[in-house]
Amino acid sequence: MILAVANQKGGVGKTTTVVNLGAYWARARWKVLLVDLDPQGHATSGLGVHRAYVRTSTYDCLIQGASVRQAALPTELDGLDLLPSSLDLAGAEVELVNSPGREQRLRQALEPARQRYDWILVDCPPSLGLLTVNALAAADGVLVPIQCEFYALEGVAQLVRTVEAVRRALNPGLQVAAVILTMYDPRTNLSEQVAREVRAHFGARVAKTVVPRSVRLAEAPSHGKPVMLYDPYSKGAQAYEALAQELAASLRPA
Amino acid sequence: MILAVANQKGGVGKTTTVVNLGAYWARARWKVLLVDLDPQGHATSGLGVHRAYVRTSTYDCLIQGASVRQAALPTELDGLDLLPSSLDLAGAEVELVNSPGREQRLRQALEPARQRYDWILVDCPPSLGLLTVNALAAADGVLVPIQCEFYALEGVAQLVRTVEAVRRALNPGLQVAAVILTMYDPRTNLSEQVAREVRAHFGARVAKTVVPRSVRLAEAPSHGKPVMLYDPYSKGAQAYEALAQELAASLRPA
Ligand SMILES: Nc1ncnc2c1ncn2[C@@H]1O[C@H](COP(=O)(O)OP(=O)(O)OP(=O)(O)O)[C@@H](O)[C@H]1O
Ligand SMILES: Nc1ncnc2c1ncn2[C@@H]1O[C@H](COP(=O)(O)OP(=O)(O)OP(=O)(O)O)[C@@H](O)[C@H]1O
Ligand SMILES: [Mg+2]
Ligand SMILES: [Mg+2]
Repeated sequence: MILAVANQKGGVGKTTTVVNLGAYWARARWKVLLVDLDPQGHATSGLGVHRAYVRTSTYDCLIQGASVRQAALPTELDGLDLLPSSLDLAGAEVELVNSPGREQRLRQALEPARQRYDWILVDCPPSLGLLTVNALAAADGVLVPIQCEFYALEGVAQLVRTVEAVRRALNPGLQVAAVILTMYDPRTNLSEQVAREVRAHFGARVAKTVVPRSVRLAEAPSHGKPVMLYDPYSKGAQAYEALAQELAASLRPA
Repeated sequence: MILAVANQKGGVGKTTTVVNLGAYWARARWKVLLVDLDPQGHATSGLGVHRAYVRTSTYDCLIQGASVRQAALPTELDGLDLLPSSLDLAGAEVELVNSPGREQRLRQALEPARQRYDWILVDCPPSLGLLTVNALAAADGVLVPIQCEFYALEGVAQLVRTVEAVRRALNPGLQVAAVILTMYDPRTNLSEQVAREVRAHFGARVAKTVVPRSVRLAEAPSHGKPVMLYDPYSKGAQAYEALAQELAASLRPA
């Protein structure tokens, strides 16, 4: 199953969700591929891979037609592979603008990899440009992390409109698979207010597991590790472990 | 003076810096224009302006050659005007790609407004695309908010390279005017570690005023107000008041 993790609002926990969901699914013996589609390359660095050593990257798959098999790197975790980002990804959107089938490049690159992986998680950049559209065209579902802060709901209507446009024009099966509440801080009214509004909007599609604000989640990437390997007993780690179980049950019925 | 507030990393406090610096400068009797160049429109909504009521926007200035005088809106604060964002801004980058002088559109639009405002602050989207390049081509200096978290330093080298490329090709006077540490949390080692690294990198360009993590800053936009009007005695408000004084002294020598 291919899942795009998208929200054009910056800093809401897209990369943190991709890296940590991927890690817990790999530990549960699924085969997982993380695709770093963000020119910032934070999923790549958050797993301890230094961009300077990357040979073939997501850029090569999109623009040069390289295969996932050539580009995918193993990580510290058995069963978790990474399609790394590279600096030239920043130029991909402009390069794709005038090329034929520009929205379907990622879909074509990931097609052969579907058999080899149970989950393919795509980390999107904070925009609704051609890279995110490529992810939506390739995906079976979208995971939408929403930070429990005011601006959270502002942009979601735009994201949902984009998902619907991609469903109509490029990918008829595309759905919002789950909305994930992140950085929930029980000490503030703001978090609870936003959580209530998001549930009113999305109903059952909001994951029951809420990810709390937890500094261990912010520290783990500086050690190049998912939080599971950095501090598995932290609140943040336990939340992503529970989220991995919840989504595996709801998105892949037995 | 025109300042672009830019960092392609999402959620680092760009909009919060634009809205709150602008508010304190307006209270100190400067004439201030905020330019919302982000299709998300958070500077616009954070000031209580509903995008549905916006007639002329930043998009019209960029693409249709509308003047700032036509598009700028007054706000609750005397001396603080806003050039609002609109949804069509999301399409501006693709529309600009093949048009002549595509990087200089904002500079042309803001030129006549320079006489009427002491400070023009441009809120950039979380990317280094054509909208941000337009802001850098128009600006005298760049303010770079950096969140005190691991990924903070990752992208800054790319941002600095982009600033240098714009300085060489489009805007010889452009400099990094100040680096601002945001969301500093004294309870964690991570914040202090990142702050130390940022100061080692940027030396004296790092503002002495550090903005702490403060939930009142996150709550203020849900009331459509800068924190100065929402909770002026909060830590976040006091930090932006001190930052406004510090930058006014260092960037506009008497
Ligand atoms: N639940 C959490 N608690 C505390 N910090 C968190 C949490 N989730 C993420 N973070 C931290 O917040 C910052 C933003 O998270 P992250 O980078 O995952 O967001 P993103 O949506 O991928 O950002 P971008 O839009 O730039 O791609 C990072 O420094 C991350 O370590
Ligand atoms: N010092 C702070 N303390 C606590 N919360 C903050 C602080 N500064 C900003 N915030 C909150 O963090 C979130 C991100 O801030 P903001 O939207 O200003 O960042 P941004 O860089 O403009 O994001 P984007 O990349 O999406 O444009 C917002 O919900 C904001 O209210
Ligand atoms: Mg990210
Ligand atoms: Mg912003």
